[in-house]
Amino acid sequence: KKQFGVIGLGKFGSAVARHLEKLGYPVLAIDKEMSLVDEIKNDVSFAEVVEATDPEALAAAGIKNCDTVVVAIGDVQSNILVSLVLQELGIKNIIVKAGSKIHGRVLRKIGITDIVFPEEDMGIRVANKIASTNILDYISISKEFDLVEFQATKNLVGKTLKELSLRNRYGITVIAIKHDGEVIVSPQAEQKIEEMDTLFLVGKATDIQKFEKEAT
Amino acid sequence: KKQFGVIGLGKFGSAVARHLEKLGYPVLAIDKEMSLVDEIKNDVSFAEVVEATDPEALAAAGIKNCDTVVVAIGDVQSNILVSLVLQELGIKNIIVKAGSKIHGRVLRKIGITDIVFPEEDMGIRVANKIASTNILDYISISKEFDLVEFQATKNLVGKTLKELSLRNRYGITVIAIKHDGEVIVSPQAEQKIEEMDTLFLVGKATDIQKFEKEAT
Ligand SMILES: Nc1ncnc2c1ncn2[C@@H]1O[C@H](COP(=O)(O)OP(=O)(O)OP(=O)(O)O)[C@@H](O)[C@H]1O
Ligand SMILES: Nc1ncnc2c1ncn2[C@@H]1O[C@H](COP(=O)(O)OP(=O)(O)OP(=O)(O)O)[C@@H](O)[C@H]1O
Repeated sequence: KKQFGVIGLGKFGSAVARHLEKLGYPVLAIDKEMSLVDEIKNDVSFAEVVEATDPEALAAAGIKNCDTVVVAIGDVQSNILVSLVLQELGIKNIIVKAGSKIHGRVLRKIGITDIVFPEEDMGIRVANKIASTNILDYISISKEFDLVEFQATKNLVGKTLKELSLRNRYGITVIAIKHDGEVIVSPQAEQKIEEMDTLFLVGKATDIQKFEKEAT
Repeated sequence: KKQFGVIGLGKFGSAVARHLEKLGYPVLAIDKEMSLVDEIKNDVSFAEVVEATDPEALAAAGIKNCDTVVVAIGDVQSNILVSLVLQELGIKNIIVKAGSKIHGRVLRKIGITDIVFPEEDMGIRVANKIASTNILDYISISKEFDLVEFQATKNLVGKTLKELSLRNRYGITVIAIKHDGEVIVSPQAEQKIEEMDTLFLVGKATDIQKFEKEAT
């Protein structure tokens, strides 16, 4: 069974560690702070206090048993050093949390390809969500398209999906409708939109914005 | 035009502030640290150094012009105090970043309903992503269903969506297929799965897990 390492037990790192265990995978959780290691040790398979910039200490802690290691350290310098050390130790998959685009560029320069920007991505998601009264949630699912949870406006109520014809008019697909608290995935063309319904829409950001303007 | 306030210019707060401006909304960005306010002032409409636990200082900075204020402070105590102060100043929409579930519970107790957990949500997303070799991305879009970007396995290649019949067998909907770098939203039933294709699947977490087990 695959084993995972998580270095850095801040909010992000400890969430990764705990959820991997929840999915049934053994995790080696590491931090230089004993209090954080103590806090997590009942929730993970292995928890060690380690100065992760030290390759020998990492090896002694068993990092080489991990197929994948997540570097969840906030301090940019330590984050980059630890990533380098893991590469030199031959760790196959290294996933690194970056705090800024420039931090990400430095990581890419040293050969790290799996980079995550949790706060930045969530910041953009929250901004998209609060900017529009009708957009309840906004998720970027790939470079090409976004998924939007859209509160039905007056102009939409009473019309069927067929009548709205969002695909032809905007290139947007309604992948689900939430009606009366129940989510209907892949709704039928005859589905009529009711007041308080939520539409889950998939499309390009520009098409979604255009639709949202014209629907309000 | 709606105006937004962002208090706390860490990675999350500054991402919210910058993206709102990018969407065309004026932002009042606040932090007690002058260096962070200086760093952002060219990217936002208003940037002020303010001790946000002080209601008079906040009012003097113009917080009452904001329809919505995002509290992006990490320190739990300050975060809760600032949220309280904003309520007392009569701010209509308050969105607060919480660092843990218990922090979230305290916020709910004082009447804050819009709470975000950026690091925790992203931690879970990354954990889901790395736990499975075939799952390239995993997004929770609502309490009921998740969206998964799934790398086609050998067993799927050469079959059409109609033959796979994922909806009948697992209650999963294929909302898009990425083929040769191109994303096809709402693919036809005759769409044949090729090697290297990625399927975007929507369904309940348990159904997705069941499908993933049987597809590999
Ligand atoms: N060299 C190191 N070896 C081991 N652990 C380290 C090292 N440097 C930093 N850490 C740990 O990484 C953890 C996360 O770092 P930090 O809290 O700075 O990041 P953060 O971005 O604020 O975290 P989050 O947003 O996930 O809460 C800290 O608990 C810290 O002790
Ligand atoms: N009372 C306050 N008034 C104004 N700003 C404050 C106050 N308390 C904290 N801040 C600011 O909030 C910002 C974010 O807080 P902090 O860096 O602790 O959070 P964080 O969770 O690590 O942030 P992120 O993960 O978004 O980078 C800091 O820049 C800090 O100066």
